[in-house]
Amino acid sequence: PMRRIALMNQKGGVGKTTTTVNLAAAIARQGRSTLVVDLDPQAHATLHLGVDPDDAHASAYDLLMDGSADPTDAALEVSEHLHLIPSETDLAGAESELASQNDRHHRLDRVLGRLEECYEFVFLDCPPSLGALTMNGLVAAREVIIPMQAHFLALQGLGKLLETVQLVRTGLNPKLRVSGVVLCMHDAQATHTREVVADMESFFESARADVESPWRFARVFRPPIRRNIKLAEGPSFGQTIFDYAPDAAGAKDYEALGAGLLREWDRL
Amino acid sequence: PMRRIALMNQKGGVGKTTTTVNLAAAIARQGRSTLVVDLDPQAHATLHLGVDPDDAHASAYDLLMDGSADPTDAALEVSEHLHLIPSETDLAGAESELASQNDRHHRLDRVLGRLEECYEFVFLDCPPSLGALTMNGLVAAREVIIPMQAHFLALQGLGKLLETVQLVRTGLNPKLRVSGVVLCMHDAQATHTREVVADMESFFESARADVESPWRFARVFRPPIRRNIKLAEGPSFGQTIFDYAPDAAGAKDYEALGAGLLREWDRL
Ligand SMILES: Nc1ncnc2c1ncn2[C@@H]1O[C@H](COP(=O)(O)OP(=O)(O)OP(=O)(O)O)[C@@H](O)[C@H]1O
Ligand SMILES: Nc1ncnc2c1ncn2[C@@H]1O[C@H](COP(=O)(O)OP(=O)(O)OP(=O)(O)O)[C@@H](O)[C@H]1O
Ligand SMILES: [Mg+2]
Ligand SMILES: [Mg+2]
Repeated sequence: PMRRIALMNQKGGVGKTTTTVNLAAAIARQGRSTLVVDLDPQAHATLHLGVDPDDAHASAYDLLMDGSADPTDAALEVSEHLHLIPSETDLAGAESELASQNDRHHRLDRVLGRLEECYEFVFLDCPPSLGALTMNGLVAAREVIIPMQAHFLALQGLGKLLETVQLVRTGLNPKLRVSGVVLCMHDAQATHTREVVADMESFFESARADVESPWRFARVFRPPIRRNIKLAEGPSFGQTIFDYAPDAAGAKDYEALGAGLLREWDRL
Repeated sequence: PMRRIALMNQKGGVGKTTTTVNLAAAIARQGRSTLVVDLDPQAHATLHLGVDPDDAHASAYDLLMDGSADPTDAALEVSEHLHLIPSETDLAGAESELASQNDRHHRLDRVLGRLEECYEFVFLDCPPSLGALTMNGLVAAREVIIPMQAHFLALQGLGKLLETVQLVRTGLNPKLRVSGVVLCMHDAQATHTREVVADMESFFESARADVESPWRFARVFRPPIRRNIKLAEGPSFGQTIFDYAPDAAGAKDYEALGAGLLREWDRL
């Protein structure tokens, strides 16, 4: 069945979009059919993949607001095995427009249900908040990957985030689990990096025995994604790291991360 | 009169909180009475200043939801000339709770009106969105400072941001203007930095003659704030850069930025 992965973290600028785009691209380069859904009104995943949100004829917004819209019509081919359902500016209005509707958190789940035969992997890029758009991502997803930095303050935010996953799992989406953490903008030399990573790993370790825990099998994925200026430059040219700077450290790291995740997903 | 400055950018992780905290601290160290208001449910400015949001007895949330609450009661002394109105987790609920109220964007403006005699400078740390909390910040502020990186994609977001300032100025707060941009996590060696900064400066230059433009007198502030690991570590210990690493490049940059802004503010 189609794997549905939400890249989620309510903290801003932690690498959600950079990871959605480059991890999806890494998986697609292995010949696996992949869809990216841009759930952020800022439309950075859309721009990162070389699409102008103002040009797109149908978007994630249209699909969320109009249950009868055709998702295959909204999906754009970005490269051979990589498709995109783009965001647009109107998506900012969706948070309040959805607020009054009963089924407001289930819209995307229904959309993805209609795409089950089309893709092996769907990656959902969430905005930096816990509002209706991220909730749609969490109800539509089956697993959550959390991009974050190895800073102590980031661990604080992790607690709140996991609480939200727990709430969604209990109330709305019993299949939801946390697969793990991608360490972004990683600086192995910084004073507290090793300590913070060790904290994260022992936190997940202590959940192994808890049959009820949504992060029972979560872990810190390897390799960490090192800070690499090329990763920050690619988006401005609408290119993934594999097109912009295929020899850069950022390309190696996302390729290795993708390969490791694929091995695991194919085993399960 | 009390200067009210919103640190605003809907893009996540661009340095809003780091700039709010360290710029306010730099101004306070010059002996000028300064208040920070943490408008972000993530409460990172609060944590950065060494305050546990769960301990605070009154918060920005209480003041926004209860017009009769006493703002001087919510303000905590962080250091000699620096006070904080902290955030708390409940602030996340404020976006939807405020949604149905008529005066929902004016709450903070009223709160600050009651503090006119108490502080020379108020810095408002906004969340990474254009929702009710940021709107309260923009209606309460008289000037906007935009923290951002010198990347081409960041220029895209700038357009949307300025459009929002224009809307607020026309509809809700005619006194609002953009003072300028703080370049955060600056890497002078990156390929496109100089070009992007030049783009920004010529954009503001072209607004000089436009009497109606909210960014008519906006500029790129100097110095840029260089990327400095110490700035990322301080928050985890609840310390500004001036306590955590007073000799670090980050301390020098924020001190120089603060001194330059003070000179300008005192002239006007
Ligand atoms: N490994 C890295 N090395 C260098 N820069 C990076 C790296 N990962 C991300 N960046 C840059 O950091 C910034 C934030 O990354 P990104 O936009 O992916 O975060 P985000 O979590 O999606 O942000 P938002 O919360 O706004 O959606 C971007 O400018 C991006 O190009
Ligand atoms: N000059 C700098 N050098 C190194 N790290 C920095 C610098 N400025 C900010 N950071 C780090 O970058 C991350 C994002 O900064 P910050 O939290 O200030 O951004 P923000 O815009 O407030 O984010 P949000 O959108 O989530 O509110 C933080 O981990 C911070 O410590
Ligand atoms: Mg993003
Ligand atoms: Mg912040």
